[in-house]
Amino acid sequence: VLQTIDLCKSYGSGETKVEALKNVSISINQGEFAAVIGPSGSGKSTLLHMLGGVDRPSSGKVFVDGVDLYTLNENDLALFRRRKVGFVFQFYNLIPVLTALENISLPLLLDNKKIEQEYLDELLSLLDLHDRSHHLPSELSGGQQQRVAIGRALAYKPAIILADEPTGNLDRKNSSEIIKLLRFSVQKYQQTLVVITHDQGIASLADRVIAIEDGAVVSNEVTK
Amino acid sequence: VLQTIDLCKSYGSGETKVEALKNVSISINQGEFAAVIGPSGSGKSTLLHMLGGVDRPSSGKVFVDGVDLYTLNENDLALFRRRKVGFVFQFYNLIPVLTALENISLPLLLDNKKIEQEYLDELLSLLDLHDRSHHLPSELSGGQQQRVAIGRALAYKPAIILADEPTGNLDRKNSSEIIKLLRFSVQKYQQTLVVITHDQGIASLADRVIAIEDGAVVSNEVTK
Ligand SMILES: Nc1ncnc2c1ncn2[C@@H]1O[C@H](COP(=O)(O)OP(=O)(O)OP(=O)(O)O)[C@@H](O)[C@H]1O
Ligand SMILES: Nc1ncnc2c1ncn2[C@@H]1O[C@H](COP(=O)(O)OP(=O)(O)OP(=O)(O)O)[C@@H](O)[C@H]1O
Ligand SMILES: [Mg+2]
Ligand SMILES: [Mg+2]
Repeated sequence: VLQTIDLCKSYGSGETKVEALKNVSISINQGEFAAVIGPSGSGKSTLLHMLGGVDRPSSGKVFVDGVDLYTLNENDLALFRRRKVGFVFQFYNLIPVLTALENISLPLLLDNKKIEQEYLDELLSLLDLHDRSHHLPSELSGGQQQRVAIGRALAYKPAIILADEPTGNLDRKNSSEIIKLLRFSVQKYQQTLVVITHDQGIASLADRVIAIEDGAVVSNEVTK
Repeated sequence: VLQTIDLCKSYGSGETKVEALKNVSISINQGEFAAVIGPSGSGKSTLLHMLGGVDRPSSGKVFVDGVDLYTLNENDLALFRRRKVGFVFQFYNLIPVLTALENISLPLLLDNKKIEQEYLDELLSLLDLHDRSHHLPSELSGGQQQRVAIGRALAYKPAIILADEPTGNLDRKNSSEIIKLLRFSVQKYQQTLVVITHDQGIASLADRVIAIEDGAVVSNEVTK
């Protein structure tokens, strides 16, 4: 369902030119939970942005369900991002003037979709955010903001969930609750999940582990 | 050197009123490495903001080297923050239009202080940022931005270092390098270090571990 062929991405030019991804060719199957691991600065977030249609590659191809993503026009790419992909960014990117509940509902609001109140209530309690749903991001702790970002990625029940360090700011108990929620959602709604993590415990739960160093894939193992 | 007496902090009013800290009385000695642990939303960042003069308490006292911090006027409080405290915020708060090197030098630039080139070079290599020193925050990975934030906190060789999850976005290798650097700096320059962390490994290195739940201190143990 997700495939890259000789994917390259470089940033800047001259003195600050950086080759973030070098000929990355991977494929992730429908319904799989894939973990992406690697040192800081190795290209993990860059890869996730390419898979999610957030940033254009320098060269190479990205296929999602057989569609060559970067041949789509801006409009279709935006629709793909909104309807097919739930993204948890490494730094959340919550909208500061919207409450926790509004941030979570945003993908649905943008598409004039009806909000399934029951599902949203379920998400709020699984994320332990019921008593913070009317708070703005600036009125939430770091971990609470991270959980709002996860809620927003799940709200639309997207086919693909891309999560960049979804438990980086969470304690052990919250971390395992979040991973349980992601795996539960993936099984219940037949989704495909890609998670960047530094946490060995989380990587060990994945069906596939992709290791990246200095922009290149150094291993891609199916674990189960 | 750091002491709080019946420290309380509440946010908001009416429906969203939250008591983030409830009568917190702790003391941390000169040269100590104290770890603060607790679940997400328990009040850790709030406590660190009170210790660092970043946000005023609702009631109670904070003493730093015998000075009653919140009796100082705004000017003196700002000087205290700039000269005495190195702060690593949970979300970095780097200045987007300044390069990595400029962000690190900022506390010195603000005070018209001469920059010790040798010390800065040492910091850049210990933080593995030499080849990223001219990048803007938006041209850095998550972990690289975190390391810039740590460099900025150390640049002034402040008496007190307050770090909020300084390794949350770092892999195992980078995390242990950072903690090694912080402990090395604390010993070399006789500093006092307070670190919020979810990482048991880091907490086990501390001289003192303070556990917080729901705004209250539940334990405060000297481990060495
Ligand atoms: N400006 C604010 N308005 C209302 N509530 C707030 C505000 N800032 C923080 N809070 C609340 O105060 C409590 C403590 O927040 P704090 O940021 O200190 O938690 P924390 O222990 O650092 O959590 P984390 O590990 O998730 O970063 C949280 O429940 C949070 O929702
Ligand atoms: N806009 C940019 N301009 C220049 N270089 C960039 C830019 N964005 C990222 N980089 C560089 O590309 C490399 C890969 O960055 P990326 O964010 O993908 O790393 P990462 O594996 O997610 O790291 P981390 O674990 O620290 O988040 C890094 O070395 C970074 O400095
Ligand atoms: Mg990253
Ligand atoms: Mg916090």
